[in-house]
Amino acid sequence: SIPKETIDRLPLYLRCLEKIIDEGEVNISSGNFSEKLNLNSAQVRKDLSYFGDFGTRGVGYETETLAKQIRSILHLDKKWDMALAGAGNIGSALLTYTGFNEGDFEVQVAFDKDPDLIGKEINGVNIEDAEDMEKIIRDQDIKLGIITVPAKAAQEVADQMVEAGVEGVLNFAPTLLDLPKEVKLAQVDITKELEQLVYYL
Amino acid sequence: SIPKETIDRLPLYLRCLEKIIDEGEVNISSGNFSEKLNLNSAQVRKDLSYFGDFGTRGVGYETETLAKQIRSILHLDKKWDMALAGAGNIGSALLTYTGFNEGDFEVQVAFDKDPDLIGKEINGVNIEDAEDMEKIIRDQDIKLGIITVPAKAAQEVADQMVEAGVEGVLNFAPTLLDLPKEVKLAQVDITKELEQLVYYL
Ligand SMILES: NC(=O)c1ccc[n+]([C@@H]2O[C@H](COP(=O)([O-])OP(=O)(O)OC[C@H]3O[C@@H](n4cnc5c(N)ncnc54)[C@H](O)[C@@H]3O)[C@@H](O)[C@H]2O)c1
Ligand SMILES: NC(=O)c1ccc[n+]([C@@H]2O[C@H](COP(=O)([O-])OP(=O)(O)OC[C@H]3O[C@@H](n4cnc5c(N)ncnc54)[C@H](O)[C@@H]3O)[C@@H](O)[C@H]2O)c1
Repeated sequence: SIPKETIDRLPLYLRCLEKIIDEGEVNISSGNFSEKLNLNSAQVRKDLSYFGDFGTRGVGYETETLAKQIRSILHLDKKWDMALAGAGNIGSALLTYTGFNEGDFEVQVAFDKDPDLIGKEINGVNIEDAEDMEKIIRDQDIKLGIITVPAKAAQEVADQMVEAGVEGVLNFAPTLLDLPKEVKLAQVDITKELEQLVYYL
Repeated sequence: SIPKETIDRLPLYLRCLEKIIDEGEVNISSGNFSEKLNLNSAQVRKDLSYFGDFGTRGVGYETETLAKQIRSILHLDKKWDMALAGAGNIGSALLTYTGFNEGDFEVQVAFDKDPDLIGKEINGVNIEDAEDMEKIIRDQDIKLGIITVPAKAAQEVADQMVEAGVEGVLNFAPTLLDLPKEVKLAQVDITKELEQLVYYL
């Protein structure tokens, strides 16, 4: 079974490959590839060998094939619909984020409690009433939720998302969510990033 | 020397302690503390023992003292001024983020190229001309920079920040920055978080 560190590197490999493909490169040597990634080339070759891709001596890796392979491993060969709760400052910014497309992630619907926001549209995404969130998420079979509500509302919103069938949550609220273990959680914690950063200064 | 995993947990300990202090608790047992943190209590005691804090049998830890100690270890007993480059969607959201106060981080000034933004103020922070960024960062002796410009502008902005004396960079642009090794980098990569998340679904 593949080490977590390898899995964690794959999204970066994929992004780098997509750039290389954009530049018209059909092949890339592992030396060149690892240089672009700023990683040790033995590490890169080891990572890729877990997936049966050893490259070809003298030629390297076929960029399109490798990208396709990584997408498939990361379950990115399918489109992931997302629901966003809390269309405030950070929530509305996320609705304009172009980086989601890279991984075939797309916010399908947003929710808020504020009557001034409900019924509006941001970047083509409708803001629905938070009261209807569970029903809409279930009806649209959405598996990924983004939480950008104030900290004290986050746990309740998470519970509702899980109730509606969400299996993965990306949480921006600075609070530790309590979720069933089969629901995966990713936390974006900007203050923690800064605190860890300044420790080394 | 203290393991990185311990350092990485300290910001969470601090946040939890601040909540506990808010609730008026003067002491907390390691069992109670680890339960609130959702961590193994032996782990918590081991982490804190690196800093000479072994708690008191039967009493636990003094909340204020421990918080003060952790702040000091994390260099949060000082205020960290920050500069933000790129006052667009995500940049302007960050200017309203209340979570920065928790760690005594404060955005002092923002920069942009867009004449419609230059001269405006968001949440008390002035948006200055990106042309003046190096000078202003140097004059204000700012050591932390936040990068929220488009990917293709990120490297140049990072170079200018480093030139102006910045020692730590928090980068939101989806591109790998090339920085001198004495400059610390934290990357917020939302798409990578989502890609790592769905791997486990
Ligand atoms: N502003 C930032 O840059 C930033 C950065 C990182 C994390 N965060 C965190 O993200 C969260 C949102 O921050 P913000 O600055 O966008 O705040 P905000 O107040 O601008 O937005 C919060 C939104 O959530 C809505 N809301 C509240 N309860 C809700 C519920 N139960 N269901 C649906 N919507 C609900 C509010 O009406 C509001 O529109 C906070 O937890 C904050 O700490 C913000
Ligand atoms: N929107 C999001 O939620 C989000 C989330 C994660 C990461 N990001 C990343 O953050 C960056 C900004 O995204 P956005 O959606 O806010 O884009 P945006 O276009 O709304 O904002 C970018 C801002 O940067 C300014 N700018 C451009 N070059 C500059 C320079 N050299 N100096 C100073 N300012 C400059 C622009 O004038 C603009 O105001 C992008 O790299 C994006 O991929 C965005």
